[in-house]
Amino acid sequence: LIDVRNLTKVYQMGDVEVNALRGVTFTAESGEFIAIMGPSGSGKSTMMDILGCLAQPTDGEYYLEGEEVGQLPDNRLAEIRNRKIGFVFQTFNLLPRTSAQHNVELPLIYAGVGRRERKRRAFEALESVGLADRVRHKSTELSGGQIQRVAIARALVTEPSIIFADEPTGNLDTKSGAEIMTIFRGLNEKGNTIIMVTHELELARHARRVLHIRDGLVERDERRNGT
Amino acid sequence: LIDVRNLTKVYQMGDVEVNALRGVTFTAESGEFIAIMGPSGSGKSTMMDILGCLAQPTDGEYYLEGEEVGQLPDNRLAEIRNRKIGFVFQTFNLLPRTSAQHNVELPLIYAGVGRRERKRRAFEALESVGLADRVRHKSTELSGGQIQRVAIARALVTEPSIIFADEPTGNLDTKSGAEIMTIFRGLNEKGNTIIMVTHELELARHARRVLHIRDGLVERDERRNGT
Ligand SMILES: Nc1ncnc2c1ncn2[C@@H]1O[C@H](COP(=O)(O)OP(=O)(O)OP(=O)(O)O)[C@@H](O)[C@H]1O
Ligand SMILES: Nc1ncnc2c1ncn2[C@@H]1O[C@H](COP(=O)(O)OP(=O)(O)OP(=O)(O)O)[C@@H](O)[C@H]1O
Ligand SMILES: [Mg+2]
Ligand SMILES: [Mg+2]
Repeated sequence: LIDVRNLTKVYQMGDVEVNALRGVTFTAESGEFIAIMGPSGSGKSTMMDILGCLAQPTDGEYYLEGEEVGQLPDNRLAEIRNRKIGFVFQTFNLLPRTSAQHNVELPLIYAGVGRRERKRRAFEALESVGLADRVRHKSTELSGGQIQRVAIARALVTEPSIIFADEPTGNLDTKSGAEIMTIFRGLNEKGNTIIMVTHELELARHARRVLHIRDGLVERDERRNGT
Repeated sequence: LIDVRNLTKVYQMGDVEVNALRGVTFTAESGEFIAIMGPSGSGKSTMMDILGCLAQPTDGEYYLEGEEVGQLPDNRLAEIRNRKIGFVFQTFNLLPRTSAQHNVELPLIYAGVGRRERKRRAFEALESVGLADRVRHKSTELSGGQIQRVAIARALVTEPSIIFADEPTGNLDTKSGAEIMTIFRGLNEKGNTIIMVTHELELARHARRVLHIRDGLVERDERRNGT
């Protein structure tokens, strides 16, 4: 499903170069549940953005279902982002002055889903993360953990086959975090692929594989048996 | 130091009322280290905003060092916010198109500190959270955990006697989170007061007292001996 080779990302800042990724190489099969861990600033979000087709590497190749993403035309990329991939951002990235309901409907609007169906699906996605009574609140009227859950609902509403979640429970109490993991495990059991950055060892246990990132490189690829 | 009585906060949304706080009452002595825990949406940030003099309650009283905060004139409130209190926001609230250095200098600019001294102090604050090599980066050029650490540095740079930290390690790996707790413990040993919202039991252990919040009320006030 995913085949990355020598992924490199360099940020140029005047005369200084920041080497965010220094040659990341690994493959992932469809239906895997992979946790990504590593120190703050080690390149996890940078890698996730490239895998989620939201950013381009400076060097290296990324094959998604056999297609080299760097060579794809823009409309094909947009289609993949909207239909195949669900992305939960580390900094949420909701439209601030817009209700939770509308934020979660947005991907369905892009996918051309009719008004009645998208209202229903957005509501159900919010209900699944415990926010049925917050659908009309704007981001400024929600708690930190509620904003995070709206971001999760938005990533799931198009029923994507690949879910990239960047620190999806960083602002959630233990119980809410466990509820999100239950949703992810259920989706994985149905055959969806989950790639999740987390800094909590407890949550990484749900994954059958952990990629340890340090200084822009895969330091260790840990595969585990059973759960 | 802190004496709150029947703190109430109601958000009016059209014909619906959200009772974020339903009568919170407790006291805290100078030099305490208190953790605040509770489910997502239970009112923790709302309470922190009131304690940090950033929001007004709908009802109830808040005495800070004997003064009833609701009765204070604006300039006195601004002075307290700038000199006495350091606040780490759950959603960071940095100026986005501004460097880490400048973001951390901002409270010192308000405090009237001279240019050379504030440059030095802002740099030292960033260095203490491991960001000496990121001082010129803007928020958009920093990782999630780095943004969080800039927010922490900004809260500490005025050397406040009371630190309110709302989920200060939600985006940090275990090691970076432990480094922040070491800073907080050091400040507490010097006599500063720390009030920290966290959802991680492991971190709440650093506190000698845990206020458990549920549905806008203090459900339990847990005091512990030793560490
Ligand atoms: N401006 C607002 N208008 C309406 N409701 C609001 C507003 N701000 C917050 N709320 C609601 O008040 C409740 C308490 O919010 P608060 O941010 O204090 O929760 P919290 O305990 O910090 O949660 P979390 O752990 O998710 O950060 C939430 O249910 C939220 O939806
Ligand atoms: N636009 C940019 N310009 C310059 N440097 C950048 C930019 N974006 C990110 N960086 C740097 O690249 C490095 C990797 O960032 P990244 O966001 O991938 O880290 P991360 O592993 O997700 O960290 P965290 O756990 O804190 O979220 C960081 O050191 C960061 O400062
Ligand atoms: Mg990140
Ligand atoms: Mg909060």
